[in-house]
Amino acid sequence: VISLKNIIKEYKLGKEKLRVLHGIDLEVQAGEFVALMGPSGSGKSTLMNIIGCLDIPSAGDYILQDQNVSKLKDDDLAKVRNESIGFIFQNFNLMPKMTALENVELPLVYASVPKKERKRRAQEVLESVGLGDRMTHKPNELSGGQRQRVAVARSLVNQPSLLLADEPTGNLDTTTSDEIMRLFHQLHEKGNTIIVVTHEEAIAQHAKRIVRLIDGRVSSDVVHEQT
Amino acid sequence: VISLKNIIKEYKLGKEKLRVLHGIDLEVQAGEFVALMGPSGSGKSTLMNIIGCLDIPSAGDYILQDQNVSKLKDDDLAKVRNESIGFIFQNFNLMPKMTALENVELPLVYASVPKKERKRRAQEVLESVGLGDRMTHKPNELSGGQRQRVAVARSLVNQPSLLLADEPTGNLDTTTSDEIMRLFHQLHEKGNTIIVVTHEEAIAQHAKRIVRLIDGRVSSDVVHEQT
Ligand SMILES: Nc1ncnc2c1ncn2[C@@H]1O[C@H](COP(=O)(O)OP(=O)(O)OP(=O)(O)O)[C@@H](O)[C@H]1O
Ligand SMILES: Nc1ncnc2c1ncn2[C@@H]1O[C@H](COP(=O)(O)OP(=O)(O)OP(=O)(O)O)[C@@H](O)[C@H]1O
Ligand SMILES: [Mg+2]
Ligand SMILES: [Mg+2]
Repeated sequence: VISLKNIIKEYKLGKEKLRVLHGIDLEVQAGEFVALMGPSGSGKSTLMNIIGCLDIPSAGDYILQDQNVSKLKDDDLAKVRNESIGFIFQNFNLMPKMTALENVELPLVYASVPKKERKRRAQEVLESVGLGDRMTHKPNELSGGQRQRVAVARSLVNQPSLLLADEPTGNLDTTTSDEIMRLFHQLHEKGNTIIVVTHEEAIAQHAKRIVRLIDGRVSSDVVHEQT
Repeated sequence: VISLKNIIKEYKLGKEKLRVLHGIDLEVQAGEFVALMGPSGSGKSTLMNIIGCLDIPSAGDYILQDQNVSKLKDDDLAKVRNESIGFIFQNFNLMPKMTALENVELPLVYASVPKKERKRRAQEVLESVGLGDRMTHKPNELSGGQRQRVAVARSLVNQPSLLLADEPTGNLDTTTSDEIMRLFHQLHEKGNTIIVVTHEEAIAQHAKRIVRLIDGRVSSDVVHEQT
């Protein structure tokens, strides 16, 4: 479902160019559960943003669900994103003036889901991440881990066929992390594809395959036996 | 150095009041290294903000370095904060328009350190967290873990007598986390006091004492043997 070929990403800094992805080749089949790991600054979030159609590579090809994404116009790109991709950002990116409930309803608004049903579905997924009693709080009235869980809930509410999770448990205790991973497994068991960036080996073990980046290159790509 | 007595914190939400700290009693001696743990939403950041003079309790007394902080005026409170407290926020709170270097220089600006020396000291601590080649980047030109390390560097540059670190390694791989903890130990060995909030038992083990919160109350407070 994902085919990245020789993906290069550079940033301009003044007169200089900083290359952060050095020709990434990566294929992910529909239904896979992949963990993406690597040191801080190695390019994981940059790669996730390209996969999630939030950023464009400087060079290389990205084929998503048989469409060459680099050839799509902005409107079509946004359509692909909203319909089939769920994204959990490393810094959450919640709407500060909306409540937790309104934040989680947002993908359903884009999908034109009727008001009553989207409220019910948003409430349901917020309860599944333990925030049933925090739905009316705005982000600045929530703890760090609660904001993270709102971001998780928002990504799951549309049951996306491709879930991209950038450090989804960094601010969570073990019990709460396990609950999040259980929701990921539920989504995966329905045939959906998951890519999770994590620094924690314990979280990576939930995936069937671990891709490691070092300095913007794939250093290893291993399918492992799950216990 | 820290004496909290019956600390209560409540928030107004519409007509209702939400109590998040239910009478915390806590004493920390000068030179201690304490880990603060507990489930997401249990009140750790709220307590840290009160300890760091960034927030005022709804009730109770807070004596810091023999001063009753609740009796201080804003100016004196700010003075205490800037002179003796280093704070690492859970969401970093970096100045978005400043470079990494300028962000780290900020506490030295408040301390009236001359320009040349503060640049030298800021560079030194940025190199110690592995960001020697990222000093001119602004926060939006840095990875999540790099921003976290700028926040760490900023908290250490003034060698504070009290370091308050709220989840300082949540976005970091193990190697980088270890480097951060080594810097904390260096500060601690000079006789300074450290309180670190963490979800990771491995990080908590660096401290000599672990205080656990559940639902805004201290559930346990244990000094442990270090290996
Ligand atoms: N401004 C606010 N208004 C209302 N409730 C708030 C506000 N700020 C925080 N809270 C609530 O206070 C409780 C404690 O928040 P706090 O940030 O201290 O938790 P925490 O232990 O740091 O959690 P985490 O591990 O997720 O960071 C949470 O349940 C949160 O919803
Ligand atoms: N806008 C930008 N301009 C210049 N450099 C950038 C920009 N955004 C990111 N970078 C650099 O790109 C590199 C990769 O960043 P990225 O966010 O992908 O890392 P990461 O692997 O997600 O790290 P972390 O684990 O710390 O989140 C970093 O070294 C960062 O400094
Ligand atoms: Mg990242
Ligand atoms: Mg917190």
